[in-house]
Amino acid sequence: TIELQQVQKVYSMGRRNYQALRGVDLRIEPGEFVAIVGPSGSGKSTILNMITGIDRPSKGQIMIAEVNLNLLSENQLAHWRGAEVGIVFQFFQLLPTLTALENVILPLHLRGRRAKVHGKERLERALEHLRMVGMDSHAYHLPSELSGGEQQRVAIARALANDPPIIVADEPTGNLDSQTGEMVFEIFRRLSSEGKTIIYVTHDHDLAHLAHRLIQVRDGLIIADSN
Amino acid sequence: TIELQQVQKVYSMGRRNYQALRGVDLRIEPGEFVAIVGPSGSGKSTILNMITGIDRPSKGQIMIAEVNLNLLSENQLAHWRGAEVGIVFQFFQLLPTLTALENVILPLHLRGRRAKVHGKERLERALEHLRMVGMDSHAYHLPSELSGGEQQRVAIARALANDPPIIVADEPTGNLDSQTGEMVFEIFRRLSSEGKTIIYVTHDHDLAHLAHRLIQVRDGLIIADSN
Ligand SMILES: Nc1ncnc2c1ncn2[C@@H]1O[C@H](COP(=O)(O)OP(=O)(O)OP(=O)(O)O)[C@@H](O)[C@H]1O
Ligand SMILES: Nc1ncnc2c1ncn2[C@@H]1O[C@H](COP(=O)(O)OP(=O)(O)OP(=O)(O)O)[C@@H](O)[C@H]1O
Ligand SMILES: [Mg+2]
Ligand SMILES: [Mg+2]
Repeated sequence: TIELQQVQKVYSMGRRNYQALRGVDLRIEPGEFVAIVGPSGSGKSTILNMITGIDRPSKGQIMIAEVNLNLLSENQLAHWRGAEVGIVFQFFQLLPTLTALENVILPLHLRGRRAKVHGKERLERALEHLRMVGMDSHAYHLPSELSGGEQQRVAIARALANDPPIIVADEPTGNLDSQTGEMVFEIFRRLSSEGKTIIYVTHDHDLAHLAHRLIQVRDGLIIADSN
Repeated sequence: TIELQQVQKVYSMGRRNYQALRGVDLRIEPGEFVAIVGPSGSGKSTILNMITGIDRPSKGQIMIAEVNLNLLSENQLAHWRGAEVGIVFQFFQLLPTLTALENVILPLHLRGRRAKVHGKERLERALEHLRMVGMDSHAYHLPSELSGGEQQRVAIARALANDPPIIVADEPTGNLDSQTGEMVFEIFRRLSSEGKTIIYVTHDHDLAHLAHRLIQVRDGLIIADSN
């Protein structure tokens, strides 16, 4: 279970402050398929950064599977994330000097629930995930040698490589044509039916309605929740 | 008039080559409003890079308003672009150490058809363009202090700041909610009616049909053109 309690986030910008989240309460059960929508700048990515521990709240609690993220050090958070969460960032964050294949293998190397997996099996597993998103033909391209949508699909394969129980995706199809986008969502739907928790931000009306639950954000607050 | 004649683009990747464009012929008249669509990886951004001189073709000619881009040096291309073309890149390319306002002022400083404009008028013109895309409230944020869609809107304001005759936009609304996206397209529509040439790539079916002309790309070739 993911639980945010009265989460606030204030960014300090020199003398002034900018309040991105004004008090977010959110509870997501294991296996839920949740879409988050809202205008540009409303706080969606900030909420995802709270759930994944990429950023810390200014106030409020974040409990994930009984673990209080506020009490973890940066190092503990990185370990926790490596095993528990697969993240598709809004701007991919691929490592520029690694090929598509190496970017997907990396989480398998660092740790992951499959730390006992050996070199050859890691390679096969990474290739399988690239194949799943139609990118095995570009396995040896560097990120700079890929189109926008191709980079996005490599980022999706990387997030899934470790078979994490929670998948968090920030506009995972923003750079994809509708056919490729639907293929990605088919993967998410299948993972959700296998019991994984899927949380995604989207601006696409059709994709938002594929989720079982729709959360609407505006000006740093949740204003509607179809739960 | 923009004219591509048998344009090919081959990217060399160490020992192997990757052919992104296989022979593109395209003619766009002044004032046209053109959408380019196609699957992820089909060559859309590469075509835009040819039209804007950001990248050079491996074969073929590119003539824009009687100027042969192949014959211009890098320096001449940069000057030509500064005056003739406003570009909204797929991943924005904002300068990370400049604020939103400074990013929009920059093209006015470097040159531009309004090189005679003085400091105070430049500032006002840049603010006016930020206001146009709903970003004047974030004028003093750095790109890292903006959401994805906010960065995109700053990139749009920057492309328009110099009042160029040609505007080239690569998925300009990919990170925007549909309402904000429609506001952006309303600006493009108005500029097209004033005689500016607007060329944009989009994966959004509805936005693609707002253009007067729809060009479909697949595997590095134009396969349909509604002209
Ligand atoms: N520097 C490069 N080296 C090798 N291949 C490249 C390079 N840049 C692009 N490519 C390849 O060229 C093809 C066309 O890329 P392009 O960026 O034009 O696609 P696109 O249609 O814009 O796709 P998207 O909708 O995903 O942004 C892609 O398959 C990509 O892998
Ligand atoms: N480091 C920062 N410093 C100051 N303000 C910030 C910072 N990061 C984000 N913001 C502000 O917080 C607000 C929320 O940002 P967030 O990235 O969560 O929006 P979003 O809903 O994901 O928008 P989009 O759909 O455009 O990606 C924005 O108005 C943004 O300007
Ligand atoms: Mg965002
Ligand atoms: Mg592209």
